[in-house]
Amino acid sequence: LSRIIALVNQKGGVGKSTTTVNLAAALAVLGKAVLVVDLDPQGNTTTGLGVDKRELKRDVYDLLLHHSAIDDVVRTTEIPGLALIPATINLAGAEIELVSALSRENRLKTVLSSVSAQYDFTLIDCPPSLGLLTINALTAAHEIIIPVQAEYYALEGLSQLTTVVRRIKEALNPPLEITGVLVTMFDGRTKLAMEVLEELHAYFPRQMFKTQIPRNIRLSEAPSYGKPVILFDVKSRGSQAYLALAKELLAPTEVV
Amino acid sequence: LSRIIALVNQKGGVGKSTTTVNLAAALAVLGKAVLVVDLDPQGNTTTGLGVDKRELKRDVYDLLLHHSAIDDVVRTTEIPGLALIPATINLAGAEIELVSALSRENRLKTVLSSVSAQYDFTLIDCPPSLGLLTINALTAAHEIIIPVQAEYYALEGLSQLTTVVRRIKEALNPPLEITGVLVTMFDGRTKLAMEVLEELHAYFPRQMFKTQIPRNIRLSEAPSYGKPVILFDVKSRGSQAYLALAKELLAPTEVV
Ligand SMILES: Nc1ncnc2c1ncn2[C@@H]1O[C@H](COP(=O)(O)OP(=O)(O)OP(=O)(O)O)[C@@H](O)[C@H]1O
Ligand SMILES: Nc1ncnc2c1ncn2[C@@H]1O[C@H](COP(=O)(O)OP(=O)(O)OP(=O)(O)O)[C@@H](O)[C@H]1O
Ligand SMILES: [Mg+2]
Ligand SMILES: [Mg+2]
Repeated sequence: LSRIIALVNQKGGVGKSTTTVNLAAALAVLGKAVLVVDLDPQGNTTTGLGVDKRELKRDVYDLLLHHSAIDDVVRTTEIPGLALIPATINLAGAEIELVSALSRENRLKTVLSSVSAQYDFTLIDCPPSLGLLTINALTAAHEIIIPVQAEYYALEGLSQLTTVVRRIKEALNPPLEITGVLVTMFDGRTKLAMEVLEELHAYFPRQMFKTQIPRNIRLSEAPSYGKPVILFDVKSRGSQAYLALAKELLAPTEVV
Repeated sequence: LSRIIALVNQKGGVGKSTTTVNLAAALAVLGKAVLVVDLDPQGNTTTGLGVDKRELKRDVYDLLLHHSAIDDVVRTTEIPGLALIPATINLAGAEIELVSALSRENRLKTVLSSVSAQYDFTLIDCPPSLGLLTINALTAAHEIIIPVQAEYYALEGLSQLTTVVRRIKEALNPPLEITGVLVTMFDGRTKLAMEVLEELHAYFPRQMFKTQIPRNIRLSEAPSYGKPVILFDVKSRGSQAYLALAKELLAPTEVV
């Protein structure tokens, strides 16, 4: 069964795109067929996977609003087994255009229904908001990963996020589950980080990933080479952490 | 003349809220009367200024969509001379509601026109998107400050941002100018940071603030006490940097 996972958090800069790019690459390196969908008009995931946005004639915007053929949009990447539905600046107008579109929440779900069976995993990178693009991702996905920084402001938005998830699950997508909460850019030496970590465990007692992603400069350098960190510096702490996360995702879920 | 400044960048987590809170506090400490508007449904600026969102009956949402009286919404803060128009979760629905509202881009401008003359500065904290809330801020403001991290992904969205600013300036708000680009969470020891800094100076030759905000743990600890860093730890590098930024903003602009 193909697993469709949305990377969601309306808090900005928490590592949604970094996690999408590097988890996808780690899963591909472990032999899985992976499709990545970039649903953020900034297109950081598209760039992080080495695709030049200026060369693209079509992107995910055309799939959501103009019923383009998916084969005209999906692209292969440098990583064997990893395909991408890219985003360009065209996507910036989609939120407003979707407001009055028919079946506006289900557009992505319909697009993916014709293609996701060919992949073991589909990862969807979301913009930092809870608008119609993220709602499309939550309606299309079976699972959610919530990247979160161990910072005070990060805690504030979590109840908004879990409320929206519950509403989507009730109204549009009953199988939707939070598979895990992933702590990113973690620096365990600070008191603040340890305090926030404790709060996160209290708020999500059964959904915290064991793997934590440390702050690692190689993770922020890799995008400037258009490569996931695994291809850029496999020995780095960033690479090792994302490989561990991929293995944790592949392991059968333990009975709690 | 009252200066209305929007803190804008659709890239998430770059320090928009941290800059709004701490620049506002620094200006107030230097004797200016300051109004802060929180236009982000996450409400981080509201929390960062010590206001408990659960106690609020009204917020900026009521001003934008229900024509509430501004005196029912504006609150004083612990800092003398600093007032706040707060945001709560109610604001989350505003983007979609505004799409079909009359004069949807000018709502905030109208609200502020009746009150901004009482303040030397009005700072507007924006969400990480270029949707109708940010467009309201860009239509109401005379000036823009763009907080940006010295990271590769941060460069990608800048051309989208300057395009939107140019369009708003032409269609809705001719006096709008980019007063400055502020580098945040800066760590000059990394090669990546220095390379990105060079790119930023090339892209914004006359608009880079001389002041750079260093990465400083006290800046991320202060929000958990509901205080700007100046009230939390005035000797910290974070406090000193925001005081320097406030002074740079107050100095008459040099002729380049
Ligand atoms: N573990 C890490 N160590 C160091 N830097 C990191 C790490 N994870 C992400 N970064 C850097 O932090 C910044 C924010 O990460 P990223 O852009 O992936 O977050 P995001 O949640 O996708 O942001 P947005 O909300 O704008 O979409 C980027 O510049 C990225 O390179
Ligand atoms: N100079 C700094 N040093 C250390 N930490 C910082 C600094 N500036 C901001 N932070 C922390 O980084 C995180 C992101 O900052 P902040 O929330 O202000 O960004 P933002 O642009 O407002 O985010 P969003 O896009 O979600 O609105 C916060 O946890 C904040 O405490
Ligand atoms: Mg992103
Ligand atoms: Mg913010």
